[in-house]
Amino acid sequence: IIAARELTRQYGQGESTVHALAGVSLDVEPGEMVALMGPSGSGKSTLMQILGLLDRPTSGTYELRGRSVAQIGSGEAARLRGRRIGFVFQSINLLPRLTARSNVELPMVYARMKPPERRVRVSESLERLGVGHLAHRRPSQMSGGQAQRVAIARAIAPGPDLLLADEPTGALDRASGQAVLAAFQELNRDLGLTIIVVTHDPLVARHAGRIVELEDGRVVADRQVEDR
Amino acid sequence: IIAARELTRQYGQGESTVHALAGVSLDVEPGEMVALMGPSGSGKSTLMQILGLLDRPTSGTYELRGRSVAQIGSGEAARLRGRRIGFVFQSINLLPRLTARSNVELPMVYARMKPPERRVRVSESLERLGVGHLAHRRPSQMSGGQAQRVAIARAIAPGPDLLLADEPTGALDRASGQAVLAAFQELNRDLGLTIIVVTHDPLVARHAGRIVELEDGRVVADRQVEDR
Ligand SMILES: Nc1ncnc2c1ncn2[C@@H]1O[C@H](COP(=O)(O)OP(=O)(O)OP(=O)(O)O)[C@@H](O)[C@H]1O
Ligand SMILES: Nc1ncnc2c1ncn2[C@@H]1O[C@H](COP(=O)(O)OP(=O)(O)OP(=O)(O)O)[C@@H](O)[C@H]1O
Ligand SMILES: [Mg+2]
Ligand SMILES: [Mg+2]
Repeated sequence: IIAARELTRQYGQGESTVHALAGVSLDVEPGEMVALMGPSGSGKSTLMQILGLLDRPTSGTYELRGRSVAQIGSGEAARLRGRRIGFVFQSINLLPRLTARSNVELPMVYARMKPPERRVRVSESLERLGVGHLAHRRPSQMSGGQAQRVAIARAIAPGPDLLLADEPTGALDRASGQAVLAAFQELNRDLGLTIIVVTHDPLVARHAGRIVELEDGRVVADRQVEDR
Repeated sequence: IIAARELTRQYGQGESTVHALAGVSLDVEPGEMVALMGPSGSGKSTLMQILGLLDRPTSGTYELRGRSVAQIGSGEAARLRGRRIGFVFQSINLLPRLTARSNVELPMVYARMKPPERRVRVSESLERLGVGHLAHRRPSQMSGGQAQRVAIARAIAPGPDLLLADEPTGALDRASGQAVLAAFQELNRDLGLTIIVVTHDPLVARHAGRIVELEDGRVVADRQVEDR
């Protein structure tokens, strides 16, 4: 589903150039669950943004479902992001003036899904993440972990086939984090959802089928794990 | 340094009242390091905001250094927050248009600290958190963990005697998290800095002298720990 070769991403120019990615290659098969790990600043969020069509690489190639993203225009990228790619941001990124349910609904509105189907998906995903009772709250009226779970609901509600989750359990206690992980595993096993999750949490990593480690913008390890 | 009795905090009214805190009492001696733990939504951030003079309780009393906060006006509260209380927010909360160094400097500007002293403290605190090389970057030009460390630098730079850190290692890998913890312990032991840290990380909790657990807005456990 993902075939990336020699991705680089630079910020700035000349002496102050930051090489956030310095040649990352990665293949992900449909139905895999991959944990992406590495030190702070190693390029994980940068890689996730490129994979999720939120950013373009400076050089290198990326094929999503066999199609080179260089040929995907911004309109089509937006539709893909709304319907087929779920993205959980490291900084949560809920719209502060919208309720939880409106925040979850928004990508499906952009994807032109019909209102009855949207409504069902909003309730189901909020319930699944244990925050159904917060549907009418705004982000400022929720705890950090509650907001994070609303952001996860937003990513899975449209029924994507690729979920990119950047530190989805960072603000969660053990129990809530395990519940999120259980939801991910359920979607992975029952619906074949391909998942790439950035995490510092060894518990999350243990449940993935494979661990990819970044350091200084490069892949330094890529191994299968059997502890499931 | 902290003497809180029967703190309550309600949001909303009537049927939809949320009891974020339902009677929390807590004493903290100078020089203690306390880990505050509990499930998502249990009231940790709400309690931290009241202790840090960012919010007032609905009822109950809070004495900070022997003085009832009911008698502290907003001007004085602002000065205390700028100089004597360091606060690390769960959502980081850096000002997006300012550089890292300006973000760190701001509370000291409000506290009317002189420029030469401010500048030294800015550099030292950024260096201590391993992000000195990012002084001129804006928050959007940093990784999540780098931004979190800048927020921690901002909290410790003025040399407060009380540090309130709400999930300061949530976005950090193991190594960076341990470095932050080491910095906290150093300040606690060498300077007697009183620290209350909200955490889900058992590693952080093990290094505190005491663990306080919240559930549904109440203290359900308060115990000393010896594993240091
Ligand atoms: N403005 C508000 N209006 C209504 N309810 C609120 C508001 N702010 C917070 N709450 C509720 O108060 C409760 C306590 O929130 P708080 O942020 O203190 O939890 P927390 O323990 O910090 O959780 P987390 O670990 O997820 O950060 C939660 O149930 C939250 O939904
Ligand atoms: N706009 C920018 N300008 C300059 N440098 C940038 C910019 N955005 C990111 N960086 C740098 O790129 C590098 C990789 O950042 P990235 O956010 O991908 O790291 P990360 O692995 O997600 O880190 P963390 O675990 O802390 O979230 C970092 O060194 C960061 O400072
Ligand atoms: Mg990141
Ligand atoms: Mg909180």
